[in-house]
Amino acid sequence: MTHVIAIVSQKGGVGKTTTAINLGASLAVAEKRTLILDIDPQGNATSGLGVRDGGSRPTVYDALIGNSSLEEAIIPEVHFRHLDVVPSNRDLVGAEIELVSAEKRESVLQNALSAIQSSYDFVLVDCPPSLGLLTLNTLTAANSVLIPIQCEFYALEGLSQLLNTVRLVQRGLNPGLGIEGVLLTMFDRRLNLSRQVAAEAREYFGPKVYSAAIPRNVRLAEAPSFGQPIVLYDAASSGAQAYLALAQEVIERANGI
Amino acid sequence: MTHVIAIVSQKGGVGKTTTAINLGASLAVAEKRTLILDIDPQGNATSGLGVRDGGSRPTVYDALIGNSSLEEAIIPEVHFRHLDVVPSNRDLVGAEIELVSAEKRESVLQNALSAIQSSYDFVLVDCPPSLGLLTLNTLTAANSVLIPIQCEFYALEGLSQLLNTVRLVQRGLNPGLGIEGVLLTMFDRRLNLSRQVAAEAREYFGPKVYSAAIPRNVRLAEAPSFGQPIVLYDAASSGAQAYLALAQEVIERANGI
Ligand SMILES: Nc1ncnc2c1ncn2[C@@H]1O[C@H](COP(=O)(O)OP(=O)(O)OP(=O)(O)O)[C@@H](O)[C@H]1O
Ligand SMILES: Nc1ncnc2c1ncn2[C@@H]1O[C@H](COP(=O)(O)OP(=O)(O)OP(=O)(O)O)[C@@H](O)[C@H]1O
Ligand SMILES: [Mg+2]
Ligand SMILES: [Mg+2]
Repeated sequence: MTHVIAIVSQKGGVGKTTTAINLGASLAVAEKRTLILDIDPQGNATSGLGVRDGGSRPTVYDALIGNSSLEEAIIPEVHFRHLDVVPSNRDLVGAEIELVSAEKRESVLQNALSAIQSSYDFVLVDCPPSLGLLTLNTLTAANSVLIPIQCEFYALEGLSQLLNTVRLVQRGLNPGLGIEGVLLTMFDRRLNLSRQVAAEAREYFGPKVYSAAIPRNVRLAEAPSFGQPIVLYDAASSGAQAYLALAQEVIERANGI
Repeated sequence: MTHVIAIVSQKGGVGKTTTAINLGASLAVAEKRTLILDIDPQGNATSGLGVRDGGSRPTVYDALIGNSSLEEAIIPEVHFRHLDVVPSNRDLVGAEIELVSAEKRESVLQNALSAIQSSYDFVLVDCPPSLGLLTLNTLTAANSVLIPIQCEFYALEGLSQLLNTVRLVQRGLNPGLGIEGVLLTMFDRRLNLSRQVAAEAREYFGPKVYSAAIPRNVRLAEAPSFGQPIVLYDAASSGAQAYLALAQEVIERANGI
């Protein structure tokens, strides 16, 4: 069974892209067939993986608008044999307004993905920092959500809005949508604020919180400027170790389902 | 003359809200009549200033949809005599889709603001991390933009998309829109990455970059959980000092115009 995981938070800068890239790469290292789909108009997962804007090749925008299939947009074997990528590009900026008048506007991605998802063990979708139509499409297409929580005040505060949206989608468009897990990011155990937010998240979400917490590690912020996932850029770093441990937990949870 | 400044970046987590709150508070401390308008559905500037969701009081959403005027949504004297706030709330989440079919959908905020802006020296608008209709409305209503740049790879990469959008608005909806300034945020002089990004930003933007760079300072991340601007929470902190210096620069530039 293919696990389609939406990496979602309307709070900006919490580590959605960093998680999509590095969890994706770590799953590929563990020989899981993995697809990273970048549905954020910023295209950070695309550039962070070193994928240049493809010129004439179709992107996720073309698949959403119906100009091409998702299959045609896939770039195979990016850094690893088991890692494929569907890149984003700036055309997506206009997609939300264009999709508003489309028929079944929330299910466009679900339909596009259904044709290709069975060739993967995991599909990770990197969402933009909003609860607009691109994120709604992803929540409709996914089996579960992975919620990164930066260990700071605003990230915790935004959770109720996000959970409301997830519940709305569960009640209507996608009753099978579950919470895959909650990931603590940029955790700095020297800071009170970090420890407090982590404690609150564990109290609220219990076992849904992964035991792997991602530490604040500058190597994670350096890696995208080289177009590499952390496991290639600096495999010994605390960031790489944390994402490899996370991948193991994600695989264990997938096997346990 | 009133300076309406849009604090904009589609990159998430770069310090838009932290700048709106703390530049706003620092301008009020300098006896400038200041309004902070929160047009982000997340409502972080609202909660970071300690403003509770007002129940029956109108918000910026009601003013955009036409149910009330902005004047009715103003909360006067928040922490300081010269600081007023127009709060956001979760209704804004649906505003972008609702505005799509409105007449002159990009100028709704401009019309609403024109009725009240003359009572202020500075109006700071905190935008969501996107280039959708709420941000377009702000760019149309503003005289200038303040662009926070987090000293990391993705924040620099996103600039060309943002500048494209600013240019589009300058050519059409708001020919008078200028760039107020570029603010380096979360700057850590111990990190190569930070110094490299700062150098690139200064090369690209020259004198537009404020000499005040905001250092990474955990006190800035702690203050919102107490609902206080940094100048009240910890006036001696490096974060407070940097925002007070920034306010001086903003005032000097305003006088020089
Ligand atoms: N654990 C970490 N330690 C240090 N830096 C990190 C870590 N995780 C992410 N970063 C850096 O923090 C910034 C924000 O992370 P990222 O861009 O992944 O967040 P995001 O949620 O995808 O942002 P957006 O909301 O804009 O999509 C980036 O510059 C990234 O390199
Ligand atoms: N100079 C700084 N030093 C340390 N922490 C900071 C600094 N500036 C902001 N922060 C913290 O970093 C996080 C992101 O900042 P903030 O929320 O202001 O960014 P934003 O651009 O408004 O995010 P969004 O895109 O979600 O609106 C917050 O938790 C904030 O408290
Ligand atoms: Mg991202
Ligand atoms: Mg903000």
